[in-house]
Amino acid sequence: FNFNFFIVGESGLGKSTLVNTLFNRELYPQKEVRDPSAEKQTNVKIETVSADIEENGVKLHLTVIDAPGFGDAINNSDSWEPIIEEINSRFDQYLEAETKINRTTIIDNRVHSLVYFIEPTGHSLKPLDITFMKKVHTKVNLIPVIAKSDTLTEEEIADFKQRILDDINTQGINIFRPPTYEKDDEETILSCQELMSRIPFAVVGSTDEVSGKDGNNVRGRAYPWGIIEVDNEDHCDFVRLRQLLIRDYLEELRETTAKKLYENYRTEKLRN
Amino acid sequence: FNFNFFIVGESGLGKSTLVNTLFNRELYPQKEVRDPSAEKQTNVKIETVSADIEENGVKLHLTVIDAPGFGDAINNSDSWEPIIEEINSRFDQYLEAETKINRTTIIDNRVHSLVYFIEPTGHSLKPLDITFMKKVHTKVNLIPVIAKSDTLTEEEIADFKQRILDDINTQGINIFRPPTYEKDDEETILSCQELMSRIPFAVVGSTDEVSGKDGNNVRGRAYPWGIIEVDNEDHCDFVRLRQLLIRDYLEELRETTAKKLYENYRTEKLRN
Ligand SMILES: Nc1nc2c(ncn2[C@@H]2O[C@H](COP(=O)(O)OP(=O)(O)O)[C@@H](O)[C@H]2O)c(=O)[nH]1
Ligand SMILES: Nc1nc2c(ncn2[C@@H]2O[C@H](COP(=O)(O)OP(=O)(O)O)[C@@H](O)[C@H]2O)c(=O)[nH]1
Repeated sequence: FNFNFFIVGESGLGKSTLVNTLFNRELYPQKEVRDPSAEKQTNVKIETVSADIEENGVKLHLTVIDAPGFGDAINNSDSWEPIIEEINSRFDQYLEAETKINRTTIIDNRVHSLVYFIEPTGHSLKPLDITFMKKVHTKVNLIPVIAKSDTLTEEEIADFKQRILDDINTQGINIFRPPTYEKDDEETILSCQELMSRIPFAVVGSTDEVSGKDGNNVRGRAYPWGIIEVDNEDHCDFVRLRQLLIRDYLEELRETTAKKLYENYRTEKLRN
Repeated sequence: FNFNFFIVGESGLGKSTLVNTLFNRELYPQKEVRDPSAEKQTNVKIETVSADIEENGVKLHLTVIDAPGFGDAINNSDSWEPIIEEINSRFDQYLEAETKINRTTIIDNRVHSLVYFIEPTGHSLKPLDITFMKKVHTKVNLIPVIAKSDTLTEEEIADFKQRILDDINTQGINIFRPPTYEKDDEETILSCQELMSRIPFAVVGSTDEVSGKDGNNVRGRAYPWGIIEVDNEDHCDFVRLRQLLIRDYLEELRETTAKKLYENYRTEKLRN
């Protein structure tokens, strides 16, 4: 079945690298060196890349939607428009398919999740972050992450996460939180709370292999002063993001999109 | 005598920390946690902080000028205006003082250098970087630096520096380069070339003390995977920036401002 997610954030926040790390493959090829005399791109384009993958023995048709140019211009007013339009048009596609006589094989192209990359300034959310998230949080399962979190010390990450959550609460932004159910056992509930406590995830991405501290090859980034290991939970929350986005809550993300976000969109649309 | 320099760059690039690190004192106090419901600042303010310090046995009246809000709004068009105005008004102040009868004690408040902080995206210069630098490079000694360079591996820094220099050359941006003189001895020339070869400097700032690899206390940042030492030349170019800005070329910066940049401004102004 289809799983579609949007990644949004300004250029250079490690988005392509993170997607490649999540699926352990080069979905996004190494960027070619651009001609310095070429015009810097300043409008927002929508691009998609798809792949058939297998996760937990489940075959998925994965689509990653990207919006290069977002946040990169001198004037970013309305830079969210092409993104909102893409989310809406995928809802419209589904709406139209639902009205056909033969509905048995509707292809679900709706956006099941939007991962928003926050620049690791160490301060708090920027005006663009807040405006963007408020524009999309009623249409998608919003998962904000702290990009390139190896820029921040453990203490800075803890403070930054707190300030981001304060901003999110003050601004009334809805972010996706893994649901717990009454029938869940103790262990599942605890694991879900542990996951929730780390939101927004501080992520690091890398498809390069480096020698980890146990001497074996691990995915990470090698600096002169040390090696950060992407899959090491003491180094960053990459494993948590993978757990939320792909391993444990894929079904929840698709279901919330279908039953809540899409239905709200449909009601709103048919009313107007 | 006076030494005045401007630091410019978007919020969260470690500017206050770097200034504190350069002079080894809290010129910029620790930022207080702002109320999340407070409006995010979106206009550019000009702020100055001064201190009397001693460098190489020379007493300096140091002034650091800062432009908080630059690059932080959704729409940053014309965000450079307050900065250009500040540079111009300091030239005007000097111009006016020069025309007075008693000129023996003119106070030099002109901007002797502008350090521009480049976000460590790893890609190339952003439209705002290029536009800003082109607006100021004929008025100040421009020193671009790669902010928070501990975000990048050694290889990424080398590539990024190359792309930045390509952009700077393509766009015809003039950056300050330490001059060599015919009378210089071999060692000075080599040391100057070595300094030039590292431009733009990849800087890291910290006033925190951490245990360096020799066990002694050094200024740095402690991560779970290692400790970066600010004064270690294998870790970053902080020492080089300090050398360029304060230790070896302070006189050159003041002189170029007085004899070349100010004179150009004055000629331009008197002509119109
Ligand atoms: N410090 C750090 N750098 C990263 C990380 N992920 C990617 N990078 C580097 O950041 C640069 C930009 O990455 P890229 O994935 O192209 O960013 P994008 O423009 O958002 O797609 C490259 O030099 C990457 O190697 C990360 O988690 N931490
Ligand atoms: N990774 C890294 N973080 C830094 C560096 N310098 C400062 N920081 C951190 O970045 C955050 C913002 O620093 P600050 O000096 O306030 O930035 P400013 O907004 O540009 O003045 C703080 O959490 C600092 O501890 C650096 O060189 N590298």
